Amino acid sequence: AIPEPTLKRLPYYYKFIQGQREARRDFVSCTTLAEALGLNPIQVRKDLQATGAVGRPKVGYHVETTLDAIEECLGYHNTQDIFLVGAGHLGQALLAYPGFAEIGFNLVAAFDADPAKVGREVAGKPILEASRLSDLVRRMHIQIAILAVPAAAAQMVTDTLVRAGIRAIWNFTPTRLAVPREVLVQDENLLASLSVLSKQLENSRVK
Amino acid sequence: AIPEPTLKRLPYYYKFIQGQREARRDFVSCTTLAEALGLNPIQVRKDLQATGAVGRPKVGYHVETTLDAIEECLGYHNTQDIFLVGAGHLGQALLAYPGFAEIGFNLVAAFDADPAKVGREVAGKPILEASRLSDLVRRMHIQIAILAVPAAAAQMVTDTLVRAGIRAIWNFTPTRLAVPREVLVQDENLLASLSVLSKQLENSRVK
Ligand SMILES: NC(=O)c1ccc[n+]([C@@H]2O[C@H](COP(=O)([O-])OP(=O)(O)OC[C@H]3O[C@@H](n4cnc5c(N)ncnc54)[C@H](O)[C@@H]3O)[C@@H](O)[C@H]2O)c1
Ligand SMILES: NC(=O)c1ccc[n+]([C@@H]2O[C@H](COP(=O)([O-])OP(=O)(O)OC[C@H]3O[C@@H](n4cnc5c(N)ncnc54)[C@H](O)[C@@H]3O)[C@@H](O)[C@H]2O)c1
Repeated sequence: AIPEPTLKRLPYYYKFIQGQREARRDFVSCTTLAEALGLNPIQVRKDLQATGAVGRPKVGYHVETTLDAIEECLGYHNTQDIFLVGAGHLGQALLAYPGFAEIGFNLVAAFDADPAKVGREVAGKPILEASRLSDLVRRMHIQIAILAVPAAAAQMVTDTLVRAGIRAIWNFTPTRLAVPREVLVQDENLLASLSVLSKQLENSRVK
Repeated sequence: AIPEPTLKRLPYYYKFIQGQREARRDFVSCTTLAEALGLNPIQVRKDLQATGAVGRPKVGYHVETTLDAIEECLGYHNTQDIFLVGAGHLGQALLAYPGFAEIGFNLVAAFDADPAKVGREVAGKPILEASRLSDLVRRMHIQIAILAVPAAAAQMVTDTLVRAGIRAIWNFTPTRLAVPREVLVQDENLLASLSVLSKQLENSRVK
C-alpha cells in the first residue's frame, strides 16, 4: 500500500501535470515538479514511482500516462456513491462543490433531521429524512459517509451508520467517534487545524 | 515549542475535560482520558505535561487548572481578529460557524470580488469589496487570513495578502501557494483527504 504522505501529495502533482497537458507538453521532469511545488526532486521521483509511472532519463515522465497512473492510484476511475449526513452550513457547501465529482465521488444524497430542510435540493442533490439513512445505506451498499451534524448528534448518527454497514466516515464534527475496528474514520477537525496554525505563528515569532 | 501531533490532540482533551467540568468532577485521570479517546495513557500524560498542567498521583489532573493550561497553550485566551477571502459556499459556512469564536478567533469580515455579494452580511459579518483587503489588513494588523476563493484566484489573492503583511494563510484551495519563507501556510486540501480515506478503505479490503 502507498504511504499516506505520498497519497496526500499526489493530488498536487495531478493538478500541476494537468496544467502541463493544457500547455500541450508531452513530458514533465521531477525537477520541474519539485520546483513548482517547493518539494525535493528525490521525494517527487519516489512518489511518482509509487504510482507505477515510469520516467525516462533526460526526458522525464510522460504526461498522459502519469496522469492515468495517478488517477488509478487515487481511484479517480471508479465512481463511488457517498452519502452526507447533516445538510447545514458546512454540509450544503460540500454538496455544492463540483470538485468531488471530478475525482470520482458522487455525493448521491444528504440526510437531515430538520423537517424544514427535508424535501429541498442543493446543487441538484435531494435532502432526505434522517430516518431513511439506515435503510438506504444498506440497500445501496454505501461505503463512505460524510458526517456534518452537530457534535451532540455525532455518536448517535455514527452508530446508525455502523449498524447499517458503513465502512468509512469522513468526520467534520469535533467529536471523537467510537467505532468498531473495521470502520475507518478520518477526522477533519478544522478547529484544531486553525489552533495549530495560530500556535505555530506564535512560535515563529518568538525566535 | 509543543510538537504538532500534541497540539492536534489538545482540543480533544479540552472537549472531554469540559464534559467532566459539566459533570461537576474536580479531577480527571490520564487513564479516563485515554479510554474515552482511544489513546495510550502514557501519551496522554506526556501531552498534558507539555501544557504545563501537573497531575497528582492517584488523584489525577485538576479539571479547572488543566482546562486553563490547555486554553493558554492553544491561545484561547487571546482573541485574534482574522479575515476571510472568498464568501462563496465554503466561505459562508465558515463565517456562520460559532466554533471559531469559542476558541478565540474573531472572524471580523469577509472579502469578495462578486458585486452581488458585497454589502451583504452572513451571521452578522460584513462582506466587503475585495479591493479593500490590502488596506484593511495593513491598518488592522491582521495576522491570519482564511483563503476560500477558486483555485484560479488563489495565488493572486495570496500575493495581495503577503504584500499587505499577512503572517499566515489557512488555505482551503487545492492550489499550492508560493509564499516567502516567513509566511506560514496551512493547507486544508479536502479533496486529498477524501481520496486518502477512500484509498485506505481499498487497502483495508485487500487484506
Ligand atoms: N461550518 C463550519 O465552518 C464548520 C467548521 C468546523 C467544524 N464544523 C462542524 O461541522 C458540523 C456541522 O456544522 P454546521 O456549521 O454545518 O452546523 P449546522 O447546525 O449549520 O448544520 C448541522 C445540520 O445537522 C442537522 N442534524 C442535526 N441532528 C441531526 C441528526 N441526528 N441526523 C441528521 N441531521 C441532523 C441539522 O438539522 C443541521 O441541518 C458541526 O459538528 C461543526 O462542529 C463546522
Ligand atoms: N465547497 C466545498 O465544500 C469545498 C471543498 C473543498 C475545497 N473547496 C475549495 O474552496 C474554495 C472555495 O470553494 P467554494 O465551493 O466556496 O467556491 P465558490 O465559487 O462558491 O466561492 C468562491 C468565492 O470566491 C469569490 N472570489 C473569486 N475570485 C475572488 C477574488 N479575486 N477575490 C475575492 N473573492 C473572490 C467568488 O466571488 C465566490 O464568492 C475553492 O478553491 C475550492 O476548490 C471547497
